[in-house]
Amino acid sequence: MRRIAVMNQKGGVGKTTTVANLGAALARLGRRVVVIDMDPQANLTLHLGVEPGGASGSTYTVLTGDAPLTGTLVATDHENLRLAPSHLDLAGAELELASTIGRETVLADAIDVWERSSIEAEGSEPADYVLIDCPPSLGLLSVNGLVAAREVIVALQTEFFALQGMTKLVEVVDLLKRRIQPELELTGILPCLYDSRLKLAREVLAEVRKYFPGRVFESKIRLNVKLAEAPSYGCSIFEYAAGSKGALDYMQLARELIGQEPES
Amino acid sequence: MRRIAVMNQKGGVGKTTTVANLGAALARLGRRVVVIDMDPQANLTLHLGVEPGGASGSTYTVLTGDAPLTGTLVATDHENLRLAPSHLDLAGAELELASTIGRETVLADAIDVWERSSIEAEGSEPADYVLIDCPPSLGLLSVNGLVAAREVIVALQTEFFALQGMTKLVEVVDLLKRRIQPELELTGILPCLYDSRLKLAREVLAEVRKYFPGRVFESKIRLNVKLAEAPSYGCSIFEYAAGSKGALDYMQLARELIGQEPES
Ligand SMILES: Nc1ncnc2c1ncn2[C@@H]1O[C@H](COP(=O)(O)OP(=O)(O)OP(=O)(O)O)[C@@H](O)[C@H]1O
Ligand SMILES: Nc1ncnc2c1ncn2[C@@H]1O[C@H](COP(=O)(O)OP(=O)(O)OP(=O)(O)O)[C@@H](O)[C@H]1O
Ligand SMILES: [Mg+2]
Ligand SMILES: [Mg+2]
Repeated sequence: MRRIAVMNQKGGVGKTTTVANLGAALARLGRRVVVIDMDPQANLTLHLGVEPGGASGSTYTVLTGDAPLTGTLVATDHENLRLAPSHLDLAGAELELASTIGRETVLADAIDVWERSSIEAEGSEPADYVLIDCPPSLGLLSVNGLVAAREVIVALQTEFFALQGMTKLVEVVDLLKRRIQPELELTGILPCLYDSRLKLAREVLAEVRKYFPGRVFESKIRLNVKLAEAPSYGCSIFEYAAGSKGALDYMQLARELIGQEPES
Repeated sequence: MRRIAVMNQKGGVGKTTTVANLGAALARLGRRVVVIDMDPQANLTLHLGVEPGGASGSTYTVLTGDAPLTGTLVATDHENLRLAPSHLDLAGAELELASTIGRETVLADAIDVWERSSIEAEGSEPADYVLIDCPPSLGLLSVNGLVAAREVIVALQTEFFALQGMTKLVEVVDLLKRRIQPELELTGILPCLYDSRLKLAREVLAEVRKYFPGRVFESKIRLNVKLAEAPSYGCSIFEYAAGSKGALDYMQLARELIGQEPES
């Protein structure tokens, strides 16, 4: 079971759009996918057409220890794709967790319990991919997302501020790897909202490739208004505009990720 | 002295770009402006060409009570425009402040002391406009920014997720007004990154005007790549591309704000 956090403390760079559509693409390719919404704004939950804060619990109840992860997973309209929805109360979780022992590993522990109990009860892992959507900060919610993951995809808008934040982000990932989660690896940097007509975008992409050689995905997610329209219909890009650039780009990214899977 | 927080918990909607360029526009129109960077990512500080975490202190030292606001203000290349720079340590301030008495009003108190001591020492207010750039969250840093302000400008990207967050944002502003800062008013909602060619943008703008009648600025900030290029040169849009749509739009916004000033 691959566990991947999609991260960037810079806001509005394509994190939620990536988790929703990469998740849907992997699900269409037959992988069993669970996406986890760690953002109090519940954008991922809304994107997939689920009402935040429903009866069955949320990532908030997982973090407070009130419910196991299994109890919070809801089906989406997409086959093979389940969601651990967010809840507005999640905004208070950072302060509530502040004095908890092992506050950085609460989500990781919940995923471990879920995985272990599935293997014991059914003899198999509960999913092939777990994708975690992080809020735009380096607070406890994002740290929980990173520590629960084994891999990180950095969503990167190809603009100045987003590039500036990269150094700090890589520092934080290295620190968490050294101190808490030795298996954590930067799987790749994903150019998002990419408009090749803009000199700024081409220059930033060239800079990132120079500073992080070999760590930038071949796939790029091009700027495509269909990706911004799909969330208002509560569905992924594949249901909303299957032939669009956005659908092609996220499907290509899914194939690139699958290509990295160890030979089973 | 007008105190205005530029706010939106949704990330990447144009908050920093607005504080930097609106501040520069007001300064060019002869107003004495101070901009305050409350984001640990220090994007506003970088935008104005200042190195974050310099010797003279930062918003972090103001929040921890180690330095008065006056000691942290630095000049920028723009006449009439001073900055209270950010510092990476600001990321830890939310947890550090968590158990402080009156944790929501630390910045407000610092601004009050600065204003009062200027009136006593020089017989006049220290500035005409104070603009506060908030990080993309509803945590203590943003709350301090809102409580320190008397007015709020909501930067709004005209897309689905940004629109969704508006209800929560207005709730928080109302709550702070009732409980802590009775003078807090929503001055206006500012359409940012606006591309009138996109149906999504036109529809979202129409929705916002319907739900918040009379509270949307006449001025709109159009999508303009020059606004995204200027930060990498450490200057406002007026030094980088004075004839651009971005420069025209922020100058128009500054005039609209000045037009709201009570007859002096
Ligand atoms: N490739 C794309 N083309 C066009 N629009 C996009 C694309 N990717 C994302 N968007 C839109 O851009 C905005 C920002 O994307 P998104 O919300 O996914 O970013 P985020 O990093 O999750 O933001 P936050 O930091 O607030 O969580 C959204 O309105 C989204 O619909
Ligand atoms: N009107 C505009 N036209 C084109 N690009 C813009 C415009 N306004 C902002 N940008 C660019 O869009 C990105 C997001 O803007 P900005 O960083 O100001 O938003 P923010 O709300 O401050 O983000 P955060 O939530 O991360 O603090 C930046 O790369 C910025 O340069
Ligand atoms: Mg998001
Ligand atoms: Mg900003």
